[in-house]
Amino acid sequence: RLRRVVLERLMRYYRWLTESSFKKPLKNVTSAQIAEALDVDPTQVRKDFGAIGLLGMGRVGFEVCEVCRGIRHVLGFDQPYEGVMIGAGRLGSALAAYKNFARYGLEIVAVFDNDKRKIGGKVAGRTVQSMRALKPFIRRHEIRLAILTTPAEVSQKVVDRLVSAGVKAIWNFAPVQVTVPPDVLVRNEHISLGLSEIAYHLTQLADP
Amino acid sequence: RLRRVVLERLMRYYRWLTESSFKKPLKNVTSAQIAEALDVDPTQVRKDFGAIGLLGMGRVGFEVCEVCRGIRHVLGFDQPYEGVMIGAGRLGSALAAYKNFARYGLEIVAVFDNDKRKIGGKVAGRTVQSMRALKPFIRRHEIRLAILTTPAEVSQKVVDRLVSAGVKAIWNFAPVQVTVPPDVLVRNEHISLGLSEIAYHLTQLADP
Ligand SMILES: NC(=O)c1ccc[n+]([C@@H]2O[C@H](COP(=O)([O-])OP(=O)(O)OC[C@H]3O[C@@H](n4cnc5c(N)ncnc54)[C@H](O)[C@@H]3O)[C@@H](O)[C@H]2O)c1
Ligand SMILES: NC(=O)c1ccc[n+]([C@@H]2O[C@H](COP(=O)([O-])OP(=O)(O)OC[C@H]3O[C@@H](n4cnc5c(N)ncnc54)[C@H](O)[C@@H]3O)[C@@H](O)[C@H]2O)c1
Repeated sequence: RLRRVVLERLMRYYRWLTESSFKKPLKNVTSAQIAEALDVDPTQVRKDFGAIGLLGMGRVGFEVCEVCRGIRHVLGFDQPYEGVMIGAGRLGSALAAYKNFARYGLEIVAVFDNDKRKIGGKVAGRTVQSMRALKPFIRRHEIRLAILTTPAEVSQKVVDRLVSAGVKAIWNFAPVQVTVPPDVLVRNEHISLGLSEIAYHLTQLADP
Repeated sequence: RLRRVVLERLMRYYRWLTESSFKKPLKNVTSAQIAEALDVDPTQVRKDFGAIGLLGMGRVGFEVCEVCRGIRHVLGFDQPYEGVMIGAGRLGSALAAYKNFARYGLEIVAVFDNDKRKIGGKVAGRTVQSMRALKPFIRRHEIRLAILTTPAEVSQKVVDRLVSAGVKAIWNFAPVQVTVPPDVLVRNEHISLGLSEIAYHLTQLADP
């Protein structure tokens, strides 16, 4: 099993290869090029590629398509998976509408909320369903992933319902630690990592 | 100047120290403890702490409060800074309302949009202003940071306006690469890193 730090590095290599605008499309790439662009150790890049069975071609480096296919396969992006959104609020709506998730295999197939004013309304083309419909939906469609965008104070209760319904992975955007049984993955997502770079940059401007 | 990878590691140490729920509050922490919790090399942890002037106390490790204060100071979280939100849509509203940003020094002081139906309305307690008010506002309040949550296709135009108004850092949530002069920082934020761990976990469940 690959560790989280490795998975995140593979994701960053993948994003750099697929989302950067290169002057002309890259056919081959060396570990040195990737290392320099992403500020990682070239030895680390080669180890990570080796860990997923990618062999370089000596001085030429690695073939970009092969690297992308390899990473997509190992990370599981090439096998589409469905998720449900819990919380049809501002963040939940933005995420449900975000087109980019499809590149990583994710399709958000339903949105749930407990606010009567929202149930029955449309979010990202989906009709918002009541929380009463959650467990039957998860069971019927064998949903293994739920995305949590509920207020902090209700999140643990919602997680308990998700776990009892059979969800195996929770992408948690609520700013609270939730507890789950050992076979359930919780990925906490804090949209604040960027502030480390931004605040530091502003500090350097003010006081170089 | 500290490199981005270092800034991000410092942020992760800081978050782990301040957001984890420990059985009893930590007074001291060793590089080994941090290394194990975050899956980094303990030598790396000590190097990073050394780089920001934190000295350990031998076997006892580092004093948690001192580490937190040190990281807050280096990253610039202890000096409040203001930002403007461009795009009062779903994501912009969610971010403008997010209470956690204050811990990192950020205050979102105004929200701008070009949709007449939104201008004059309330988002996170702020009145949405017209894009015509953007440049005068930025100049009057000496705003150095803008957060971009506009549709991809208009983002470069909006960035050009922000740069000409004097903004020095752009936190870009639009899924598009934008170009800026060398003295302006662009931090691209993709809320998709977590899918590397989630999709992999689901793959392992299906095919261990
Ligand atoms: N991780 C991040 O970086 C980040 C960024 C912004 C917001 N957030 C967090 O995301 C969450 C949502 O933020 P928002 O601005 O979209 O808030 P919001 O109030 O607009 O949305 C929350 C939604 O959850 C629904 N809800 C409440 N209790 C529920 C329950 N028991 N079952 C189902 N639905 C329920 C509400 O009716 C509402 O529609 C908050 O916890 C917020 O702190 C996190
Ligand atoms: N980075 C991520 O992980 C992530 C996640 C979700 C959404 N997004 C992106 O964030 C952006 C916003 O998403 P959303 O769901 O909030 O969309 P939205 O349509 O709800 O909001 C966009 C807002 O921008 C405004 N706008 C359009 N043109 C403008 C202009 N020229 N000047 C000022 N304002 C303008 C619109 O009126 C609208 O209010 C999109 O680009 C989306 O792809 C990114």
